[in-house]
Amino acid sequence: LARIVTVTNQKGGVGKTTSVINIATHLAMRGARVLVVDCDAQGNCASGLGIDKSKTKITTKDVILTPSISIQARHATAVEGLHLIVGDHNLVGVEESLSAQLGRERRLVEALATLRPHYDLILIDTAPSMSIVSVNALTASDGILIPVQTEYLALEGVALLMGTIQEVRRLLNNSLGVDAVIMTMHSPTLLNTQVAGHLRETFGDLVLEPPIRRNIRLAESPSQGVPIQFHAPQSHGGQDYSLLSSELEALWFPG
Amino acid sequence: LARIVTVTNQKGGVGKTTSVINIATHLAMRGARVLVVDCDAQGNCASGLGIDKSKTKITTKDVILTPSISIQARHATAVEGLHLIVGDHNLVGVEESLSAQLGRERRLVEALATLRPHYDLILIDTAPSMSIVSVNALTASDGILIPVQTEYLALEGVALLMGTIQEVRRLLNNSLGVDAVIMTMHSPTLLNTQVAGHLRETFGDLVLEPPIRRNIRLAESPSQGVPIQFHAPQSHGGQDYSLLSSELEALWFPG
Ligand SMILES: Nc1ncnc2c1ncn2[C@@H]1O[C@H](COP(=O)(O)OP(=O)(O)OP(=O)(O)O)[C@@H](O)[C@H]1O
Ligand SMILES: Nc1ncnc2c1ncn2[C@@H]1O[C@H](COP(=O)(O)OP(=O)(O)OP(=O)(O)O)[C@@H](O)[C@H]1O
Ligand SMILES: [Mg+2]
Ligand SMILES: [Mg+2]
Repeated sequence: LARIVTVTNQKGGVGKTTSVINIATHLAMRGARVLVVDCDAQGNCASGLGIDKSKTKITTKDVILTPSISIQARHATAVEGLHLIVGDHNLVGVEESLSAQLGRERRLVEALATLRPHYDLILIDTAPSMSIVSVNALTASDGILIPVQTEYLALEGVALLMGTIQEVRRLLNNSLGVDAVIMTMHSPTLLNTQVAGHLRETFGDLVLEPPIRRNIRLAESPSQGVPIQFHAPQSHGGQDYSLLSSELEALWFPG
Repeated sequence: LARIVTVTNQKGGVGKTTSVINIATHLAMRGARVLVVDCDAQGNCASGLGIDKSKTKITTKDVILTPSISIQARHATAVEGLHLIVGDHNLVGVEESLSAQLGRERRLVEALATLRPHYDLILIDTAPSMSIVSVNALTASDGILIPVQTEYLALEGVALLMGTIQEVRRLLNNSLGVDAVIMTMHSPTLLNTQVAGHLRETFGDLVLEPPIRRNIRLAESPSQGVPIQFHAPQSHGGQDYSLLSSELEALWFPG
């Protein structure tokens, strides 16, 4: 059965989507069967994996409202062994339609139940907000990855995030744990170094080393519609995500 | 009466808060009476202006639920002539409490009506999502500033944003216009240059020149609790926001 992991942080622009695409790709290239579920209305996972959203018939919103169709919602991507359920602007209205439904936080649990046997890993990308869709993702998950830019304002949001995670764990999913904190967009400046030190103090072993360095190749790859391993595998960005993904592989699939 | 301007983009981490703090500061230092309203649960405006959120009694959430108390919600900041209504984690629950209220999109209109005579400019910071709180901000506004990082994924979200703005204009506020598009975190790379070119093609004169350059001093200043004009006014970040703010001053307060 697949391990289900949500990549989340309500602080915007910290590298959630970049992490989902590049970790998923690395594990698929190592032979794992991987599914990415894009729960963000911006739908950036599609562009990063070369899928044209406008041609997609069934998206994450449909899956949340009608969990039984999740099987048909999967798209093959440019990466062998990596599938995607596309997120798009239709997710914007889901909040309203869900608010009166029974078990509104558990729709994704139901949708992913039928998919779990077909994969080793399901990675969920989320929007930079704690909407009902993000709560669905956390409720359906075994673990969480928290990307944090090593900057001051990103640090501030972490306490808010941990509070939400505690609440979901208490009320909706008591087996939910934090798998790792990922330091992103790191440069050797005084500020970044101070913030990285603060994160290591706060989270100890949960912090994966080394940080992902700021590297323009990572920002370029979605404009080419491919992950970093295809665009610039030997770049700092390619090397850092390769190292990080190997650590996660050892954590999730020991032996 | 104050001009009310919302700074928005549902793409995360594009420089919304950094723009609000530094534009508001520049205009206040030029003698304008300025109010910042933080409609983001992350509440980053408080940190950037040296205000301790934990000591705040009345926040944006209270003002949205009880518009008549907006007068008491204002805090003086480190900048002469610049006041702030603090946003905090209580905004997370507002979506639920508002959904059944009459005129739920116009609560902020009402709250700001009593404040407008006291200011020349009211700048509203928003969260990276199109929640009911962001819609309240757009409904209450005369104009919009759209910060866009000159990167591929940020470009993708602009179409989604323009769609939402059209809808708010049609249904809730037909005098809402886009005042300017601000290019942020710009470096002289090929990718950034290409995206900047694309933004100029799409938005023409709405794009303010020159772009705000990527500059670590801008990321440092919130950790000192002050705007860039106090932390490093002669830095690239300080100079760029000073130029940009002067253009906006000429646009908003001609003659
Ligand atoms: N290590 C890095 N170095 C340089 N650029 C990066 C890096 N990681 C991500 N980026 C770029 O920074 C921007 C923000 O990253 P990304 O979109 O992955 O963040 P996000 O957390 O998913 O954002 P959102 O909150 O909007 O969903 C993107 O343009 C991306 O290409
Ligand atoms: N021009 C710049 N150069 C370098 N760093 C910048 C610049 N502008 C903003 N930053 C930094 O980049 C990060 C994102 O900026 P900011 O928080 O202002 O964006 P935002 O759009 O308000 O994010 P959110 O979507 O989470 O509200 C912050 O750490 C900020 O200090
Ligand atoms: Mg994203
Ligand atoms: Mg912000």
